[in-house]
Amino acid sequence: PKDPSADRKALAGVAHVIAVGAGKGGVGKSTVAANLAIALAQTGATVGLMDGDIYGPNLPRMMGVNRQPFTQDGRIIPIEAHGIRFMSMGLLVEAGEAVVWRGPMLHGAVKSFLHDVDWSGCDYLIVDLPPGTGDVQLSLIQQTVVTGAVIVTTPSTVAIEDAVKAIAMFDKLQVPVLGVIENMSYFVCNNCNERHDIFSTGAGQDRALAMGLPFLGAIPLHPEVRAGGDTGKPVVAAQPDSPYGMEL
Amino acid sequence: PKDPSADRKALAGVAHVIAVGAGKGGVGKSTVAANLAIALAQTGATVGLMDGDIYGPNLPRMMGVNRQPFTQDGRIIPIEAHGIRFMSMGLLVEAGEAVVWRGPMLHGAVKSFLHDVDWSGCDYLIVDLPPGTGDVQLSLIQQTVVTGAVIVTTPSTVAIEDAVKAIAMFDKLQVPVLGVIENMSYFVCNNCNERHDIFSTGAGQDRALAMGLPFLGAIPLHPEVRAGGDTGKPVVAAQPDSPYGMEL
Ligand SMILES: Nc1ncnc2c1ncn2[C@@H]1O[C@H](COP(=O)(O)OP(=O)(O)O)[C@@H](O)[C@H]1O
Ligand SMILES: Nc1ncnc2c1ncn2[C@@H]1O[C@H](COP(=O)(O)OP(=O)(O)O)[C@@H](O)[C@H]1O
Ligand SMILES: [Zn+2]
Repeated sequence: PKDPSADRKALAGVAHVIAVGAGKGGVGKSTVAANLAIALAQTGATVGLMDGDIYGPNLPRMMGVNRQPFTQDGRIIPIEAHGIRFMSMGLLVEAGEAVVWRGPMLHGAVKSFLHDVDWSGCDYLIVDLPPGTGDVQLSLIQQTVVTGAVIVTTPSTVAIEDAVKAIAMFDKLQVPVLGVIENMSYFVCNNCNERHDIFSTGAGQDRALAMGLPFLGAIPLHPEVRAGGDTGKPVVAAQPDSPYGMEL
Repeated sequence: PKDPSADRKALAGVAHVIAVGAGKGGVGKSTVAANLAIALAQTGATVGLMDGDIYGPNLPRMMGVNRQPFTQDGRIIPIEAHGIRFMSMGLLVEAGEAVVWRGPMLHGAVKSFLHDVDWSGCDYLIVDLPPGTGDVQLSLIQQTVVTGAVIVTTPSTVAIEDAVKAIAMFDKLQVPVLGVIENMSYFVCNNCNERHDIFSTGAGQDRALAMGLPFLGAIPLHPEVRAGGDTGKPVVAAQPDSPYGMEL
């Protein structure tokens, strides 16, 4: 069959496109993608963050942004926040409005976010992928050259199994997997210091190593991480020296 | 415009189709759907459970089932487990195999699961929906009469916002919302009894009531609920008298 990566063209003006995926929803992809983008920018790089979750764009709230982007010379100018450039479907629809679209519309949105938004000058464009292995993933990988993918999982068996499927998809479509991040790894009671493995623990690291993939770290379950996401202050920006801020 | 519910036909031999949705992934839809189906069967009803998550079918593991269904007279016979009938994409593909499909293939799978599987005689068919408001949701609602939808959310703001979008979709497509369940509502340390609102707390109830929807209950975050899902022993079947078993 045809080489799946034969006719992909790199995105003009962008050095590296990094996808953040998981397979399963609710494991912390958006939280990791936002914090990763801001942490990269803190090292001096020019960074863009694209929200690939067309149905459930949570990044506008996590980034504390809810204004519409401007258009200049026919191109959309991404919003600047926390030192990075940002674009999301959530900036284009009213809060509470459902985007009830079938697959081909998703394809159109991804194409537009990649080619109609002005990402020029970015060293990194981080793309937060939705759950699953469908239209958005396929369209992203067919429309541009993805340098690599970061996989986020919790230690629960069902999350690991969905992460393995996401890895199988990237392998099939010839996108290198850069490594695995385990999130919600454990919870420490701040009253008595007891450690609780609510979603189990360590399974992400074991599985990554068994698959020959780099393990990029474990992030504890902490109420401040959720609060940062709900109030638009990602912990890497708001509490960089905290244990969870450092891990992220 | 045309009445969206004009030409829907009820599923032959099934009294009620109940959708379990959320908008956001990872909030506990599959866990609630499996336990709800088993709890309904314990009251004497004949119950079917259909896994609508084609990309990430977690129900086979949660139900402890991994054998392929038989076909008889051209119809698929659902698998019997924990006193209910069950069908999932996960029973048709190898573990770890990614289903990398675009929208139209999802539509085909939903049509087949509804019309080619023998659900006749079911008082209730519970359908576990995937995250989002896309092809699977549209195909289910267009292919049959859905009696009502149950919405699952965690108390975090981003999960609530996605649940509101799912409710807006059901309203737009004229499917009544039966109520809202808040999951992962709080965590109690078993060492010192301190209560932790990791994903916040009570927001699901407030929002449901504000929207005039029944609040169906709050389920605590508990390691046994996750363990039940990872080992194929849903807590309603394995530990019915536990606090989380009773809530479910
Ligand atoms: N380490 C963590 N500790 C506590 N809450 C977290 C953590 N990581 C993510 N969350 C919360 O969990 C929920 C799901 O995270 P999100 O980033 O939206 O996941 P996804 O993008 O995979 O759906 C959000 O409410 C978020 O604030
Ligand atoms: N109340 C709970 N306490 C602890 N873990 C839970 C609870 N509800 C769900 N889980 C776990 O959270 C993860 C996500 O649940 P799941 O039912 O797969 O969500 P969804 O279907 O919305 O993606 C699973 O690992 C599951 O075992
Ligand atoms: Zn404690």
